[in-house]
Amino acid sequence: MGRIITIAIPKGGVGKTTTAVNLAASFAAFERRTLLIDADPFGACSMSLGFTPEKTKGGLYEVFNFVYSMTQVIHRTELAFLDFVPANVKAPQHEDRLQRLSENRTMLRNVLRQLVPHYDYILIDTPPFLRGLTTNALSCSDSVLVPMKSGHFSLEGVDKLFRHLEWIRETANRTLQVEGILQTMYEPHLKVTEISDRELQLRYRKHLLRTSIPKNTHLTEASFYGKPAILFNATSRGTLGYMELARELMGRHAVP
Amino acid sequence: MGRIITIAIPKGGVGKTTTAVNLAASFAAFERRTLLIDADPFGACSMSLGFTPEKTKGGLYEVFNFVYSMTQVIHRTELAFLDFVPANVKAPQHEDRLQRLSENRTMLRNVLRQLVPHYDYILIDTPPFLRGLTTNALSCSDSVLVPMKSGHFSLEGVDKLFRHLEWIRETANRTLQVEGILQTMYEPHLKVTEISDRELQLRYRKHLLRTSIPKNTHLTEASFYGKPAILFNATSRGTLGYMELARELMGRHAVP
Ligand SMILES: Nc1ncnc2c1ncn2[C@@H]1O[C@H](COP(=O)(O)OP(=O)(O)OP(=O)(O)O)[C@@H](O)[C@H]1O
Ligand SMILES: Nc1ncnc2c1ncn2[C@@H]1O[C@H](COP(=O)(O)OP(=O)(O)OP(=O)(O)O)[C@@H](O)[C@H]1O
Ligand SMILES: [Mg+2]
Ligand SMILES: [Mg+2]
Repeated sequence: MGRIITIAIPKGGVGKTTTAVNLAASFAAFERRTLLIDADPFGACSMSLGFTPEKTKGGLYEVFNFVYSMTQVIHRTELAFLDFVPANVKAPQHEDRLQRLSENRTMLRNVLRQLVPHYDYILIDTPPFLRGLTTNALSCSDSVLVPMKSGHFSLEGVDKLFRHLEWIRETANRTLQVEGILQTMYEPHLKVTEISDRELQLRYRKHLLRTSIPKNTHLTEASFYGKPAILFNATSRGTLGYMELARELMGRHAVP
Repeated sequence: MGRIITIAIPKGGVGKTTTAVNLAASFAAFERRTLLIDADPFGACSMSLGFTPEKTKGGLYEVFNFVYSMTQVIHRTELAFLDFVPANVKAPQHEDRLQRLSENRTMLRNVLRQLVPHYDYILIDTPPFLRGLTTNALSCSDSVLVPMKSGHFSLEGVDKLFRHLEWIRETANRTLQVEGILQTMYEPHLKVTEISDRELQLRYRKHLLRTSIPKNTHLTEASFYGKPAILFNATSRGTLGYMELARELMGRHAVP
């Protein structure tokens, strides 16, 4: 059914990459054909899946430069149902170049078109700012998934994102939906969690996902070993959290 | 003595802003005349110090647009020895404009020149990417302070930053020093902490600061109340960590 979901929020370090990687792995574990695309020049998705430079035949960088087609940079992963397109930005000059090329807001839409029939889910990880690659991804997605961790800055990031979504809908993607707001690195019983929960209930209740991902060091540990959590520790609370998230989202996408 | 310190690493959410704000507050508590500059369009420093739009007379945005001088956008804070220049980027179009203006790498150097005699420390908070404002800040700083939290991505961020510093030294700022690498949100006894510690000792031993900031929820709580940690909870482990950091740095800057 080719549902394209962008993972985005213009705040750093709230679990965008961890969510993109582990949600993709969870969909794949449920035998949904899944493609993960790293649209963040930082390349953290590659690190999370063990894609060192030697294992990388090319990525989004080459595609945006018309050197390779998208099909040529699709990599198989250790999970049968998960494919991966790296960012493959190997130098600061390449990052500048990719940012400039992504000013063309239809770049990603054009190259994804042919892929959509081949996958049930296409997930796109993005950098912690809205312009360029993130706007590109949002412009061609069916929905956006918004991770956030408890705290004042995260809430401000959610606000900023939602204002940006209004502009995206007006100018590029009228039907862009919100998959939901996902609370990550969740630590119950803290005052900051209580304050954040209250704010989310007040202002974003209808978008708040039932699933929240607990703070769980195994999720960080897995990335040191270049494996998604499900292959590193199948029963950690972090792994189970993302499986739960996949179930919640698939439940809403079920064909009637 | 006007030491300009940029707080930077191209990885999100590792405590750049929390460090900029609370180190600045700690220097001020030690009666060093301190200026904090928010060079991140996100505006998290403003949030951390309680500077709502009504309390903001202008900021870096106006200065880069030649609407105000730096002196006109210096704000007093609740701490006698701490002044503050907000980013004051109020709209996405303003963010694009500020990024374009900051392609001129000497912008910040030019406007800081007159301020240097008036302060002992000038701290600059930056966004989680290297180009634009961060390069501007690094090009005119005496040193860079590099926060990181345990994890594979943070270590990669340190590597990326150090490569960028080489380029900065060659092209814009020959004498740029490394103030040090600061471990933040530190949680002893975790496997990921052990792996990160080992990697830092192996590759960055001479840059690793003695002080590390413990994971401490009061630091996040303080930002909800628009106060630096020292005014919110003077004895929390987070507050004491940043006072300790200020002592360690001042000890090295002591006039012989
Ligand atoms: N549920 C969790 N529990 C514990 N640690 C987590 C959890 N989720 C993510 N982390 C860790 O927090 C750090 C930041 O996460 P991540 O890099 O996924 O955030 P991000 O939003 O993609 O950051 P950036 O904005 O820099 O791209 C990583 O080291 C990651 O391993
Ligand atoms: N020592 C700590 N203990 C607990 N929480 C912390 C600590 N330091 C920072 N935090 C919290 O972690 C979150 C991220 O910190 P912060 O915003 O300072 O990072 P950053 O590097 O400036 O992020 P960005 O890259 O988005 O600018 C904030 O909510 C902050 O309150
Ligand atoms: Mg990321
Ligand atoms: Mg910040």
